[in-house]
Parts: sequence; C-alpha cells; structure tokens
Amino acid sequence: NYVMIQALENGVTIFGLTRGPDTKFHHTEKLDQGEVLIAQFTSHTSAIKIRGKAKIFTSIGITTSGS
Amino acid sequence: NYVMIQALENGVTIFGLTRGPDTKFHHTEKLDQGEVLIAQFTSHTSAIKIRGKAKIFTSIGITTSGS
Amino acid sequence: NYVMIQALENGVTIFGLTRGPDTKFHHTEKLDQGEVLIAQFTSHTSAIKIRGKAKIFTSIGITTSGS
Amino acid sequence: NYVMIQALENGVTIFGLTRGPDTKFHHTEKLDQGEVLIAQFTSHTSAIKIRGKAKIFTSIGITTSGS
Amino acid sequence: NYVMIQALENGVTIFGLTRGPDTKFHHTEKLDQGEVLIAQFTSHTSAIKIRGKAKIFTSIGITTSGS
Amino acid sequence: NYVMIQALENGVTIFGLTRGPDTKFHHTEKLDQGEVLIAQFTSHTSAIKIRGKAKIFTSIGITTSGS
Amino acid sequence: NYVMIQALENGVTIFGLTRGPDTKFHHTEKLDQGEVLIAQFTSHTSAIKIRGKAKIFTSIGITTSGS
Amino acid sequence: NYVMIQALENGVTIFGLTRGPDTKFHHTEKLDQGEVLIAQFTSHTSAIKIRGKAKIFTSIGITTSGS
Amino acid sequence: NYVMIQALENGVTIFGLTRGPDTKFHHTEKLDQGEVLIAQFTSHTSAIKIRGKAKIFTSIGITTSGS
Amino acid sequence: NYVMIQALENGVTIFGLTRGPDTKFHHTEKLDQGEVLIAQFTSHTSAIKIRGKAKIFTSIGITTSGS
Amino acid sequence: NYVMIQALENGVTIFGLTRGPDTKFHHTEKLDQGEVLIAQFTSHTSAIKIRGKAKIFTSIGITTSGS
Ligand SMILES: N[C@@H](Cc1c[nH]c2ccccc12)C(=O)O
Ligand SMILES: N[C@@H](Cc1c[nH]c2ccccc12)C(=O)O
Ligand SMILES: N[C@@H](Cc1c[nH]c2ccccc12)C(=O)O
Ligand SMILES: N[C@@H](Cc1c[nH]c2ccccc12)C(=O)O
Ligand SMILES: N[C@@H](Cc1c[nH]c2ccccc12)C(=O)O
Ligand SMILES: N[C@@H](Cc1c[nH]c2ccccc12)C(=O)O
Ligand SMILES: N[C@@H](Cc1c[nH]c2ccccc12)C(=O)O
Ligand SMILES: N[C@@H](Cc1c[nH]c2ccccc12)C(=O)O
Ligand SMILES: N[C@@H](Cc1c[nH]c2ccccc12)C(=O)O
Ligand SMILES: N[C@@H](Cc1c[nH]c2ccccc12)C(=O)O
Ligand SMILES: N[C@@H](Cc1c[nH]c2ccccc12)C(=O)O
Repeated sequence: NYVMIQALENGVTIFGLTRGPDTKFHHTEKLDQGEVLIAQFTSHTSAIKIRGKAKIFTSIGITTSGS
Repeated sequence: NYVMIQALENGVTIFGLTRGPDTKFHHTEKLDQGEVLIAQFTSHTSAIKIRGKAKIFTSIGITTSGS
Repeated sequence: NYVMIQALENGVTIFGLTRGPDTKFHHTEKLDQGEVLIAQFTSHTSAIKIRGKAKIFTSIGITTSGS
Repeated sequence: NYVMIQALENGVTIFGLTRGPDTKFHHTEKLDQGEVLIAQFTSHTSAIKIRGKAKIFTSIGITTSGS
Repeated sequence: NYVMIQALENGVTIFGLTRGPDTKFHHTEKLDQGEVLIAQFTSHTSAIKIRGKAKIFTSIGITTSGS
Repeated sequence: NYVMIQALENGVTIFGLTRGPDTKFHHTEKLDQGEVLIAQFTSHTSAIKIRGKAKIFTSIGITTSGS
Repeated sequence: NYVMIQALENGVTIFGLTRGPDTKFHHTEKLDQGEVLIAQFTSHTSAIKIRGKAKIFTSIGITTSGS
Repeated sequence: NYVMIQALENGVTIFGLTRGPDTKFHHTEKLDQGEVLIAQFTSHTSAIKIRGKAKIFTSIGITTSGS
Repeated sequence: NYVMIQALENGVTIFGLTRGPDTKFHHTEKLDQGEVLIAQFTSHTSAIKIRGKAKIFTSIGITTSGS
Repeated sequence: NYVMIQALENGVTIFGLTRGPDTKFHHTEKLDQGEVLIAQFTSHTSAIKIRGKAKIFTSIGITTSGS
Repeated sequence: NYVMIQALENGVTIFGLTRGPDTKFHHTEKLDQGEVLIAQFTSHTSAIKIRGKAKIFTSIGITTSGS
C-alpha cells in the first residue's frame, strides 16, 4: 500500500493530498535527480500528485511522469 | 484500492464523486500534460470520473480516456 | 470491488441501483465519448446498469455494452 | 462478489431471490439487447436467476444462457 | 462461495438442503433449458443437490450432471 | 470449503460425520446416477464419507471413488 | 484445511488424534477398497494417522500410504 | 498449517515439542513403514522433530529424513 | 511491508519521514558501500527517502537510486 | 510461519532467540545427521540461529548452512 | 515476515533497530562463516542492518551484502 517515485531530473515535486471532505496539499516533497521517495497512503494522505520527470512504481503499473 | 491517472494533454479533469445517498462532485483536480495523480477510494470518494486524454491504470485494467 | 466504464459514444448512461429490500435507481451518470467512470459498490449501490456503447472493465471480465 | 450479465437479445430477465428461510423473487430486472447489469450478492439477494439469451460473467466461469 | 447451474434440458431441479443438525429440502428451483441459477451457500443452505442435465460451475471444477 | 460429488452409478451414499468429541453419521444422502451433491463442511459436519462409484471434486484434488 | 483419503484396499484405518496436552486416538474410521473419507482438522482433531494402502490428498502434496 | 510424514522404514519417531518458555517432548508417535501422520502446529505443539527414514511434506518444501 | 536498501557507494543516506499531519525527518541512517538496511513502514514512519547510489528492493519493483 | 532444518552432519545446533527487548538463547536443539526439525516462530521465539551443516527450508528460500 | 541471513565470511554483524520514535541498536548478533540467522520483524525490531559479506533472503528479493 505504498508507491515508489524516482526523480529523473532535478526539481521533481510530490504533493500529498489530504484525506477527508476537503482536498488540499498538506506536504510538498522536492526530489533531485536520482533521489527516491517511497510513500504510503495514510490516514492523512489519500492521494499523491507528481509533477516533473520521474519513474513511478505502483502495484497497478509503472509509468514515467513528465513526458 | 487506488488508481493512477497520467495526463496525456493539458486540462485533464478528475472528479471525485461523493460516497453516500447523494452523488455530487466534491473535488475537481486539473492535470497538465505529464502530471500524474494516484488516488484512493475513501470514505468520501466512492467514484472517480475522468474527462480529457489520460492514461488510466487500475487493478482491473489499463485504458486511455478521451479517445 | 470497483468497475471501470469508458464511453465509446455520447450519451452512455450508468445507473446506480439501491442496496436493500427495494431496487430503484438512486443515481444516473451520463458519459460523453471517451469519458471514464470508475465506480465502487457501496453501502448505497449494490448493482450497476449500463445503457449505450461502452467498454466495461471488471475483475471477472471485460466486455463492450451496446452491441 | 458480483456477476455481470450482458443481454444478447431483448427481454432478458434477471430475478433476485431472497436470502433467508424463504426463497422468493424480490426484484425482476429487464434488459434490452446490449444492456449490461453488474449485480452483487447482498444481505437481500442470495441467488440470481437468468432467463433469455445473455452472456454471464462470474468468478467461476463464463457462459451464455438461453441456448 | 457460490455455484452456477445452467439447465441443458427442461425440468432440471435444484434442491437447497438445510444447514444445521437436520438435513431437509427447504427449497426446490425448477429450470427450463438454457436458464441459469447462480446460488450462494448461506446461513440456511449448506448443501445443494442437482437432478437432471445441467452444466455446473464451481470454484473446484466444472461438470455436467445427468449423464 | 465445499466438495462436489457426482454419482457415476445408482445408490451412491454420502455420509455426514458429526463435528465434536463423538464421530457418528448424522445424515445419509443417496444419489442416483448423474445426480450431483455440492456440500459444505459446517458446524455439524466435519467429515464426509462416500461409498459407491462417484466423481469427487475438492480443492485438494479430484478422484473417482468405488474403484 | 481438510484431507481426502481413498482406500486402495480393504481395512484401511484412519485414526483421529486428540487436540490438547494429551495425544490419544478419539476415533477410528475403517474404509473398504474404493471408499473415500474427506476429513477436516477440528477443535477435537489436530493430527490424523493412516494405516493401510490408501491414496492421500492434502494441500501440501499427494502420496500413497502402505507402500 | 500442517505437515505430512510418511515412514519409509519401521520405527520412525515423531516428537512434538512444547509451545511456551520451555521446550520439551510432550508426545512421541512411532510409525511403521508406509504409515502416514498428518499433524498440525497447535497451541501445545510449536515444533516437530523427526528421527528415522521418512518422506516429509510441508508447504515450504519436501525432503527425506534419515539420509 | 518492508523495503531493502543496499548501498552501492559510501555515504548513502536513508531518511525516515514521520507519519501524521506533519512530514519531517525523524531518523537518518548512513550506509557504507555494501551495507544493507531492511526497514518496515511503522506507526512512526510512513515514507522513506533515499539519497546516493543504492539498490532498492520493494514489493512493487526494484530500482537503483543515484543514477 | 515455520522453517524446516535437516541436519547434513552430526552436531548441528539450532538456537531459539527470545522475543522481546532482550535477545538471548532460550533453547538449544541438537540434531544428528538426517534428523529434521520443523519449528515455528512463536510468542517466545522471534529469531532462530543455525550452526553446522544443514539444509534450511523457508518460505523465502532454501539454503545450506555450514558452507 | 522474516528474513534469512547467511554469513559468507567471519564477523558478519546483524543489528536490530528499535521500533518507535527513536531508532537505536537494541541487539547485535555476530555470525561466523556459514552460520545462518532467521529473524522476524517484531514489536521491538522494525529495521535490520547488515554489515559484512552475507547472503540475504527476503520476500522482496535476494542479495549479497558486503560487495
Ligand atoms: N479528500 C479526498 C481526496 C481524494 C481521494 N481520492 C480522490 C479522487 C478524486 C478526487 C479527490 C480524491 C478524499 O479523501 O476522498
Ligand atoms: N453516492 C454513490 C456513488 C456511486 C458509487 N458507485 C456508483 C455506481 C453508480 C452510480 C453511483 C455510484 C454511492 O456511494 O454509492
Ligand atoms: N436491492 C437489491 C439490488 C440487487 C443486488 N443484486 C441483485 C441481483 C438481482 C436483483 C436485484 C439485485 C439488493 O441489495 O439485494
Ligand atoms: N433463501 C435461500 C436462497 C438460496 C440460496 N442458495 C440456494 C441454493 C439452493 C436453493 C435455494 C438457495 C437462502 O438464502 O439460503
Ligand atoms: N445439515 C447439514 C447438511 C450438510 C452439509 N454438508 C453435508 C455433508 C454431508 C451430509 C450432510 C451435509 C449441515 O449443515 O451440516
Ligand atoms: N468428530 C470428529 C470428526 C473428525 C473430523 N476429522 C477427523 C479425522 C479423523 C477422525 C475423525 C475426524 C471431529 O470433529 O474432530
Ligand atoms: N495433542 C497434540 C497432537 C499433535 C498435533 N501435532 C503434533 C505433532 C507432534 C506430536 C503431537 C501432535 C496437540 O494438539 O498439539
Ligand atoms: N518452546 C519453544 C519451541 C520452539 C518453537 N520454535 C523454536 C525454534 C528454536 C528453538 C525452540 C523453538 C517456543 O514455543 O517458542
Ligand atoms: N506525514 C505524511 C507523510 C506521507 C506519507 N505519504 C505521503 C505522500 C505524500 C506526501 C507526504 C506523505 C503522512 O503520514 O501521511
Ligand atoms: N528480541 C528480539 C529478537 C530479534 C528478532 N528479530 C531481530 C533482528 C535483529 C536483532 C534481533 C532480533 C525481538 O524480539 O525483536
Ligand atoms: N524507529 C523507527 C525505525 C525505522 C523503521 N523503518 C524506518 C525507515 C527509515 C528510518 C527509520 C526506520 C520506526 O519504528 O519507525
């Protein structure tokens, strides 16, 4: 119940969206090229948004964002 | 119990539909080309609608909307 | 426990049928060509009816309605 | 824990049978050719009967009724 | 935990046997050729008996009764 | 957690053995050739004995009794 | 969590061993050639011993005792 | 959550080791050639030791002891 | 629900990010070349960030960070 | 949730390590060549150490210690 | 949810890291060449660190540390 995001360029941005009736960004994590974030869905995070070029691994498939 | 949506053009719109006796849009998320949203079904979201050209990954299959 | 429906023509109609002793339509969602709805079974929805030409993805198989 | 029924002709009839000590029809759903019903087993429905020509998808196999 | 029975001739009979210390028929369902019954095991039904020519689908195998 | 027994001759006998400290027959079901019984293990039945020629389907294998 | 034992000769003996601090035989079931016993592990039976020539089906493998 | 042991010679010995802070033999079962014991891990048995030539079936592999 | 990280160079840094409304680093683990850390997601750690060249094993895929 | 250890030489030693804040040996089991121990992880044993030449079967792989 | 570590040289060190808000070493286990440790994640251990040349088996992959 987690996803893995590997930045393929500097400045990749990962947004955590709030769980609940409102949907806002509660956290923004910046990754430089090569850095990896492995992040769960949690009681505070029910959606994750990725901006910039990154390889994204999930249990339902793998894709490259930014292209 | 999450889906991944990757915008293949600017202006892709993702609607969260309310869980419960009524079905309304509680949130609209706009994606630009290449951006990715990974979103769970939650106690507030029991259906997701996608408008525009996007690659959609789910545990029951992969498709491209907008075409 | 969700299904994905992709409209292959305008005017595809998706009906949510009520859970419980009575079976009525509690919601009707209209899709235009290319639009996608991903919908769960819920405490209010125990059956889903689809009218019109659409690709339907489920864990028990994939079919094209309307034909 | 649901089945999918796609009508291959007009007038396909789907009966919901009551859960409990008695077995009666609590709901009858009519499908025209091409229409699809995706229906769960529920606290009110413990058996489903299909009359007419339809493609039936279940987790234990696929068959065509009416033939 | 359900089975699917498709009648291959008229007059196929499906018996529901009671759960509990006694084993009796609590319901008899008649199927005409081509008709299909999809039936769960329930708090009232712990065994199912089939008489006549029918295709029987279960999670542990498929067979044709009556032959 | 059920088994399926298809009689290959008349007079196939299926015994339900009691769950608990004692082991006795609580029910005997007779099958004629071609008839099928699909039976669960239950709070009253923790063992099943089969006498006569029958095809037996279980999750751990398929065999033909009586031979 | 059950096993299936098919006697390949007369006089196959199946012993149920008691669950708990002591290990004794609480039941002995005799099978004639071709007869089949399908038996669960239960709150009274935590081990099963087989003497004589029989085919034994389990989820962890199949073997022939007595040889 | 059980193992199956088939003696390949007379005098195969199966020891049940106690669950808990102490580790002692609470039961010793002797098997003659061809005899089979199918034994669960239980609230009293958390380890099993086998001495002599026997075929051992487990969910994590099959081996022949004594050699 | 754990991941394995093997450092391919000296100075690989693994950050544990806090679970809850705030997202901060609660622990930083340094690995020298060849060293391996196997780390769970926990009630205190809901995201893990990796900086430097390392092989990363997860249930959703394997990648090499730092490149 | 158990492992199987088969001694390939005399004097193979299996240590049970205590669960909890301290890590000590609570039991040492000696195996002679060919003997097999099948041991669970328990409320008292959260790690197992093996010294000497033995074949070790686990759900995550098989190896030969001592070499 | 355990891992297996087989030392390929003398002096392999396995550290147990504490579960909770702090991350410290609560135990250090030394292995000589050929020795094997099979260790669970527990209420006291939420991360494991390995230093030295060893083969590491996990459910998410196998690797050799120290190289
Ligand atoms: N706040 C929303 C966030 C969300 C999750 N999945 C979504 C899908 C579409 C739109 C919003 C969302 C929720 O918890 O439900
Ligand atoms: N409010 C509805 C939304 C919904 C979920 N699945 C559906 C299928 C069809 C129509 C509406 C829905 C519910 O929670 O049940
Ligand atoms: N109200 C019905 C709806 C339904 C679900 N599955 C069905 C199958 C057949 C007919 C009706 C249904 C119920 O909750 O049970
Ligand atoms: N009322 C019955 C309906 C039923 C379910 N499965 C069956 C099989 C055979 C006959 C009837 C049934 C019950 O809930 O148990
Ligand atoms: N009344 C029996 C019915 C039954 C289920 N499985 C069986 C197998 C054999 C004989 C009878 C049965 C019970 O609930 O247990
Ligand atoms: N009364 C026994 C019946 C039984 C189940 N499995 C067995 C195996 C062997 C002998 C008897 C049995 C019990 O419930 O445990
Ligand atoms: N009375 C023992 C029976 C048993 C089960 N598995 C065993 C393995 C070895 C020896 C005895 C046993 C118990 O319940 O635990
Ligand atoms: N009494 C010990 C027995 C045991 C189980 N697994 C072990 C592994 C090694 C040594 C002893 C054991 C316990 O229940 O934990
Ligand atoms: N504090 C956040 C950390 C987090 C987990 N997954 C995330 C995804 C995106 C951003 C932050 C996070 C939480 O527990 O939810
Ligand atoms: N006492 C420790 C034993 C242990 C389990 N896994 C470990 C890994 C490394 C070091 C020690 C351990 C615990 O229960 O947690
Ligand atoms: N004390 C930390 C240890 C830990 C587990 N996984 C981690 C990942 C990164 C850093 C530290 C950790 C915790 O229980 O959460």
